[in-house]
Amino acid sequence: MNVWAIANQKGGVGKTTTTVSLAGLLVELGFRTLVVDIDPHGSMTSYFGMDPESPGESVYSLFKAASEGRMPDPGRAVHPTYHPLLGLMPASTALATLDRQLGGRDGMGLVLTRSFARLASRYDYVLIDCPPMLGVSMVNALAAANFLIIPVQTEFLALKGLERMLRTLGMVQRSRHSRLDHVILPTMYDRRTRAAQEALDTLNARYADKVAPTLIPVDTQFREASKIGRPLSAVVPESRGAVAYREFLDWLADYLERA
Amino acid sequence: MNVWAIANQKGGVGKTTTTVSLAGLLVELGFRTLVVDIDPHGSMTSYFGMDPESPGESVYSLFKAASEGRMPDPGRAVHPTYHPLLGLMPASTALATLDRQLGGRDGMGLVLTRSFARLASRYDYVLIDCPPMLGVSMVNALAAANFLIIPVQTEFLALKGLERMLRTLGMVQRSRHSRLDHVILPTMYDRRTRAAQEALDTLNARYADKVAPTLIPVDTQFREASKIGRPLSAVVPESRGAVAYREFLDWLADYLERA
Ligand SMILES: Nc1ncnc2c1ncn2[C@@H]1O[C@H](COP(=O)(O)OP(=O)(O)OP(=O)(O)O)[C@@H](O)[C@H]1O
Ligand SMILES: Nc1ncnc2c1ncn2[C@@H]1O[C@H](COP(=O)(O)OP(=O)(O)OP(=O)(O)O)[C@@H](O)[C@H]1O
Ligand SMILES: [Mg+2]
Ligand SMILES: [Mg+2]
Repeated sequence: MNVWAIANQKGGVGKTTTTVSLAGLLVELGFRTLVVDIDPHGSMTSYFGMDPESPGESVYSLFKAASEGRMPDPGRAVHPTYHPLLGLMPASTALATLDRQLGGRDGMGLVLTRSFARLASRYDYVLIDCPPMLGVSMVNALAAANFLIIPVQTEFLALKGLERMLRTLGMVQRSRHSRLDHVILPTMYDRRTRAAQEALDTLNARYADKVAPTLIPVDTQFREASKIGRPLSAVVPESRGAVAYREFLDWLADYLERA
Repeated sequence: MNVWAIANQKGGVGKTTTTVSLAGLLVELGFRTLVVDIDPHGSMTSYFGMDPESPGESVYSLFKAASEGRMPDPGRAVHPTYHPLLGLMPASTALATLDRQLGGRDGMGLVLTRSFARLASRYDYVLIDCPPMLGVSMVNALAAANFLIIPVQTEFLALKGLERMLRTLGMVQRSRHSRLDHVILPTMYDRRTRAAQEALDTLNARYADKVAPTLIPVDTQFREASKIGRPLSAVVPESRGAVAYREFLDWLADYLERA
């Protein structure tokens, strides 16, 4: 089972959009896919029409059960979506209290890893949409993942955030004694602005072999798709955004095959 | 002294851009202004050329000192910027550990309030740039502020986030037994997309008198300005973005005068 974390501590760079877009393409290809929302804000949960204020069984229930020494079937926290091959593990706003409740406790870094191990026979891909901050849930996601996708907006401030994300990644890898391969995905590329081109040049100069060859362009249709609650590829299959994510997924599948 | 918090738990809606833009305009008008970065990600700190990994005295030092029972002069955490009337209290990445360290303790909700009281004679305006999450630092900011600006991207997902932000505001007001007036500022308005217009109509229908009459349009020059580390009004004074923030500030000054 492939477990991909989509993370960047900078806000608004396209994490949720990337998770939803890739999941939409994977189910079109016939893969059983689970999307997991660990952001207390619950953007992806809202995207698919559920309410993070009252999701029922959610990612939070897994943490709460673990803190009480229980380990219920994680499948109970999976809800159906618009597509038969796509399951959603929703976020709950209660996730915002995790750090205060569990931050100091040992052994809470593997709750997601253990949950996904029990779901391994049911899914081909698990995609985790991370919040724009470092905390218990993000550390869990990086521990559970076998690959990391870092969306980065092609602009100056976002590059600063990337250095921090990569330092965090280094920290988690050292404590886990394992390597987590990653790729940097340039998003919201606006070819009309000089700043975007300069940011891209800086990305390629500094991180060369880690930057995906595919750019995700600015495409206003993403906003339309989020209103309908479907991935863009399911709404406008030939839109610039959908085509770009398809190209990225093709490249990524090939990259992981060769790795 | 006016203390404005710029907050929204949704990421990437223009909080930092709004804080920097308003501060740039206030110093042009001759007001002594302090910008405070409480986001562990430190976007505004980076924007003004400082490094949130090693800022020296910062917002974090105030919290750390308070947790040790000390209360040094908060002025030591203020650093100079490009403009003589503008001071910056930088973020530190260590802010990310605040919730784990202080979350459960009492009396840590008024650290910023007490610090700003000691700076009251030195500044006319204090603007607080908040992180995209609810935690100790955001609760502090809402307690210290006498007005709240909520930037909201004009798109579907962002509207979901707004309901959550207003619920949070209600919670903090009840625990403080005081009202914190607020305004909703529509940002990144892209007149080319239907989704933006629909989102705006929904905002005005649901929150009518709380929505600022000024829209902040999409303006790619914001990215150029962030690369230079100056507010847009200092770089391209007649740009659409700078003009819009000037109109918003005029309206806000009048609104607060009448309130
Ligand atoms: N390529 C794109 N072109 C245009 N708009 C985009 C693109 N990608 C994302 N968006 C829009 O930008 C906004 C932010 O995207 P998104 O919510 O996916 O970011 P995020 O990193 O998940 O944010 P958060 O930090 O809050 O979790 C959304 O309104 C989304 O529709
Ligand atoms: N009106 C606008 N037009 C175009 N781009 C904008 C506008 N406002 C902000 N931006 C850009 O959008 C990105 C996100 O803005 P900003 O960093 O201010 O959001 P934020 O809410 O502070 O994000 P975070 O949640 O990470 O703190 C930045 O690249 C910024 O330059
Ligand atoms: Mg998101
Ligand atoms: Mg910000």
